[in-house]
Amino acid sequence: SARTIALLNQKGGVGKTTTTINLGAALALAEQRVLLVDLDPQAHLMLHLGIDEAVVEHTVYDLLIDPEVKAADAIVNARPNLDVLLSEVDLAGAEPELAQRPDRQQILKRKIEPILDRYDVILLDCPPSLGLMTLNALACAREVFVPMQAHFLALQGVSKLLETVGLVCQSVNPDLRVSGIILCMHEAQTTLAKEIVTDLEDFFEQASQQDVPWSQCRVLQPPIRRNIKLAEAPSFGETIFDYSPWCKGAIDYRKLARQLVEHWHRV
Amino acid sequence: SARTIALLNQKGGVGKTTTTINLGAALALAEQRVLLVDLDPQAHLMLHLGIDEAVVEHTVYDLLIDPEVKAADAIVNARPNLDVLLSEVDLAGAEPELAQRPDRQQILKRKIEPILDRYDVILLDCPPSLGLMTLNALACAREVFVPMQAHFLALQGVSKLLETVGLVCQSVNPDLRVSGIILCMHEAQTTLAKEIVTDLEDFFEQASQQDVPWSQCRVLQPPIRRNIKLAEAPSFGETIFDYSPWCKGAIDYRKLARQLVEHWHRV
Ligand SMILES: Nc1ncnc2c1ncn2[C@@H]1O[C@H](COP(=O)(O)OP(=O)(O)OP(=O)(O)O)[C@@H](O)[C@H]1O
Ligand SMILES: Nc1ncnc2c1ncn2[C@@H]1O[C@H](COP(=O)(O)OP(=O)(O)OP(=O)(O)O)[C@@H](O)[C@H]1O
Ligand SMILES: [Mg+2]
Ligand SMILES: [Mg+2]
Repeated sequence: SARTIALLNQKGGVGKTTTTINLGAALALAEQRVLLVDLDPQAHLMLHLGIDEAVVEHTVYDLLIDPEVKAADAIVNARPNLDVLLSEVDLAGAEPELAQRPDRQQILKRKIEPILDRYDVILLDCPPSLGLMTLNALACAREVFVPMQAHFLALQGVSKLLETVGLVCQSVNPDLRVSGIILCMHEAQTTLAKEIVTDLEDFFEQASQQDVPWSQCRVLQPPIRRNIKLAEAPSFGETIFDYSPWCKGAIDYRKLARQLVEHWHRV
Repeated sequence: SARTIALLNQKGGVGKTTTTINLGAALALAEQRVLLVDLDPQAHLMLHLGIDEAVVEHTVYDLLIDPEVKAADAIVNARPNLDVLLSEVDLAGAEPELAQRPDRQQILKRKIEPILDRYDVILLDCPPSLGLMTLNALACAREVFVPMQAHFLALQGVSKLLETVGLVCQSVNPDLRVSGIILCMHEAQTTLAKEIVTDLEDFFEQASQQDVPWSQCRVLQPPIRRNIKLAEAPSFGETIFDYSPWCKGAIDYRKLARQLVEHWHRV
């Protein structure tokens, strides 16, 4: 059944959504059956894929709030091999509305469970926070990828993120692992990027000797280079493979997808 | 007394902090007496200016929570003409702790009032949210600058931001104005940037005929170009003027500061 991966970073604008869309699309092109789940009330997946609101009968909000709604009712097909569970502005109200429910961190897990066998990969696009939507993703996922920019202030947020994963691991999801850092908007030739990548690699080298959920975490290859095409594609409702299939952004996401599929076949 | 400006954008990673530091530093170098206020529990201003925690007796958290603490007790001098009110991780707890206080949106305004005459400019660095810290900034400020990147998804957030300013304007601060967009990490030669800037200018052209708090808003000049030096400087605890005073980032912030000072002298 599906490998379920949360794209997590409480910092905003680091590349979570761009990665969900384009890594997801690359995996779909590599014949993986892929589901993307939008857990952000900004609801960018719909815009980014050019999906007309009119075809969306149920969103992730309905799925979380309404016991009658099933995941199968909410799924929309976006591209060959690429399904999506969309969000809406009202999702911002989900956290207060669910505040009294004791099982509120596990609703997504429970609702996704019946459709796990339809997919090879499920990517959960998290909002820039460690709130209830992200906690639902962490209870539901088996793995966490952390998109981030190799900048100084970006490192500051990583320890807080890992601490949260650690807490979820201890309390509700003992199998949860942080398995990869995805470097986004990468400027490889800069001194800063090289130093930050070295810091990250040293950190995970040390962690490999400890009993922590990120002990097997590595910086995934290749980094995704800064490429204006990746920022342009959403304004046309297109993935990078629709918009500019041979630009640097497309090449990088395609390689990343291939590396992951090969890695998954080996393990 | 001081011109008080909130640097506002609920989207993360758009350049609020980088602008607070470097526009503030540029204004200080232009002989303005400047105060920077950190309203973000990420507490980046301290890191960015290389201030030792040991010299910080009181933070913005103490100022908001403890009736005994005055703004004058919390001020730290960072550079010539550049003072700062620092934050700390505990500020994340301020919103729940203040939830029961009826005046919770106006505490910063009340505490800043006695020191307004010490400064020409006060810049309020907001966190990436429209929560209580940002609302305190909006109650306290006279103007709002919106740092943003000229990207498609960035436009989506602007209307929500303006709606919030509108609400604060009607309820607690009728003099509040959104006076400027600061384009950050700008790649002027790209089609995307040109289109987004055109969209923004058209939008504010229309708004100039309406009775809204952003009717006088314009895209400030110059845009701040993408420049890795701006991302490197914080890792040394330096402003761009300490780190690399003649790089593109320094030139752009210096020009922006000069444009603002000239504009302020004309009006
Ligand atoms: N490799 C890249 N090159 C150029 N621009 C990029 C790249 N990756 C992302 N972007 C742009 O950077 C901005 C932020 O990216 P994105 O929306 O994916 O981040 P996010 O982490 O999902 O943000 P949020 O926290 O708000 O959900 C977007 O305008 C996007 O188009
Ligand atoms: N003009 C620029 N060129 C290159 N890098 C930049 C530029 N402006 C900002 N950065 C970098 O982009 C990242 C985000 O910037 P910054 O921290 O100022 O955003 P922010 O809006 O304050 O983020 P947050 O919402 O998390 O508070 C930082 O790593 C910063 O160093
Ligand atoms: Mg996103
Ligand atoms: Mg900031």
